[in-house]
Amino acid sequence: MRSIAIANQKGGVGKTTTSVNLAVALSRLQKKVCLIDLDPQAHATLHVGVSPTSTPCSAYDVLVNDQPLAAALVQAQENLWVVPSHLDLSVAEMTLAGRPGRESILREKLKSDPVCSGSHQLANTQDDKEQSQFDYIIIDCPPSLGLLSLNAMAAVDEVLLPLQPHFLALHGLSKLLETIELSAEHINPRLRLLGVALCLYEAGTRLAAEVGRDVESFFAEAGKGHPSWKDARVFETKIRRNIRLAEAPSFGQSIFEYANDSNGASDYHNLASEVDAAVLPL
Amino acid sequence: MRSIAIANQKGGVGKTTTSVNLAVALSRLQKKVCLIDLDPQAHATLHVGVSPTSTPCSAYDVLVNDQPLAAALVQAQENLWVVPSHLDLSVAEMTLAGRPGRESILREKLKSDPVCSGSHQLANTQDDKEQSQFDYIIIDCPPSLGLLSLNAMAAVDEVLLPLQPHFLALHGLSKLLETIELSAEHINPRLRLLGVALCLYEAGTRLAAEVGRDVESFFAEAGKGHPSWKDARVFETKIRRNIRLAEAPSFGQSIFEYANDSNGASDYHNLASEVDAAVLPL
Ligand SMILES: Nc1ncnc2c1ncn2[C@@H]1O[C@H](COP(=O)(O)OP(=O)(O)OP(=O)(O)O)[C@@H](O)[C@H]1O
Ligand SMILES: Nc1ncnc2c1ncn2[C@@H]1O[C@H](COP(=O)(O)OP(=O)(O)OP(=O)(O)O)[C@@H](O)[C@H]1O
Ligand SMILES: [Mg+2]
Ligand SMILES: [Mg+2]
Repeated sequence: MRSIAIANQKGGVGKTTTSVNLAVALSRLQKKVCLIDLDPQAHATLHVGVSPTSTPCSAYDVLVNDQPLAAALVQAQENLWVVPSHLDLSVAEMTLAGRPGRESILREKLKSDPVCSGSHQLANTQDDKEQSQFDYIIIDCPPSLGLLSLNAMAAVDEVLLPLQPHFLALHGLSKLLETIELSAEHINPRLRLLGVALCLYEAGTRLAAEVGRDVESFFAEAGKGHPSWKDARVFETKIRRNIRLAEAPSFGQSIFEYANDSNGASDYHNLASEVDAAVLPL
Repeated sequence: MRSIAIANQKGGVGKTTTSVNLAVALSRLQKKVCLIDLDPQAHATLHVGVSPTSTPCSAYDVLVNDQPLAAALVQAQENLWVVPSHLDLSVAEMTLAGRPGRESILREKLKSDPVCSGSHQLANTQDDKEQSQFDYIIIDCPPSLGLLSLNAMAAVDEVLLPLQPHFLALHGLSKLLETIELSAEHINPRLRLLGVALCLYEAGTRLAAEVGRDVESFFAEAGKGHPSWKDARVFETKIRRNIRLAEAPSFGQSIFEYANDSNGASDYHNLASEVDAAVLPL
């Protein structure tokens, strides 16, 4: 099983759009995917058509009220399950302040969950009693590096960093790499940056070309960097700006259900293939 | 003196771009402006050409280390002063957890500061000993509704809400209005939503037109809403998407220094005129 946190403290760079469309694209490659929404805005939850206020149990209950992960799982479509978010997550940081091991709550929940740890059958429909667990766990993070994002970093093996090729978005890269380093050293030695996905890419603008080049040369020369991110790559696939990607969430659909013939659908399909083929050196 | 928090928990909707370019536009209308950067990313600080790591005192010291506001003030250009941010602000929430009155620290600092409260001379240059104080305080907020944004809400009289006309950005509006209501009822009875500025506006897209109409009809019928936001307006000026606005921060310049003849410059000039002319009913 692979587990990937979609993280970047810069706001509005495409974290939710990437979490949802990557999760759905992988599920269409017949992978069983669990999407965990750790953002109190609950946008990934809405984007896959689940109402954050209608589910009895959410990511908040898993983190704060000691509920098992299985209690919060909702099937959104074939091969895709979601752990929905809840607005109360915005106070989780305060509620958990002072609780020892608060950064690793989600990791413990994943370890102790029969489905995530592989000892349980996951059925798509009543008749289909396949022997399987999740192939992928994808976690959508909020735009900060607080307790919720740290829980994601402690729980996964890989981080995927969506980056808008703008100056302000590039500026935060070093802070994020530092957080990955610190997480790898103190809370999760397995943690590695898988790669950077350029999102909201406006081909033809000088800014996108310049920032794209800056990021690529940074990682090409990163051989001397910290082990948690020196093997990271910039994905070949660039997610182009495409208004269909911004329209799809209002219908509670991924780009594949909403506009399967758009640039957005082909870009996220290609990114999913790249992610699925990517193997980090051990 | 007018004080305005630029707030929205949704990430990447144009808070920093609006804070900086509005502050500079007002300073060009010969208003004396103090821009306070409460976002740990320090993007507003960078955008006006101040290095967040080079100043001896920052917003973090004002909030956590009991420094007076005047100790952190840096003049960025004529008529514009900045209280720079610092990365440590990201832990301010944890550091201040449990401290009584932690939401009102910034308000107390503004009240006890001679310049902000009007009992002190503010000199643009050594020779120019004008009797004046700030005409405007503008506060850039991070993409969350935590302690930093609450400090801003407690300290100002008005909130300006930058909104990208996308579904995910519109979804968070009710949460932000609730936060303004609660702040007005519990920590700052003077607080009012001044208005919504549509940012990153892509004229010609159906999505922008639809979301723009939704927001306008929401506030047109808001007469029955809470007193803290029922008189809010949607500004006539729409800030159009314009790559120059995304290029300017990499030069540490506002849009007026970087590309004064661009759409971005005229949009922010027009927004500043509208803001300056706007008077909330008492
Ligand atoms: N490639 C794209 N083309 C056009 N619009 C996009 C694209 N990717 C994302 N968007 C839109 O841009 C906005 C920001 O994207 P998104 O919400 O996914 O970013 P985020 O990083 O998750 O934001 P936050 O920091 O608030 O969590 C959304 O309205 C989304 O619909
Ligand atoms: N009207 C515009 N046209 C083009 N680009 C813009 C415009 N407004 C902002 N941008 C760019 O879009 C990105 C997001 O804007 P900005 O950083 O101001 O949003 P924010 O709400 O402050 O983000 P955060 O939530 O991270 O604080 C930035 O890279 C900025 O340069
Ligand atoms: Mg998001
Ligand atoms: Mg900002």
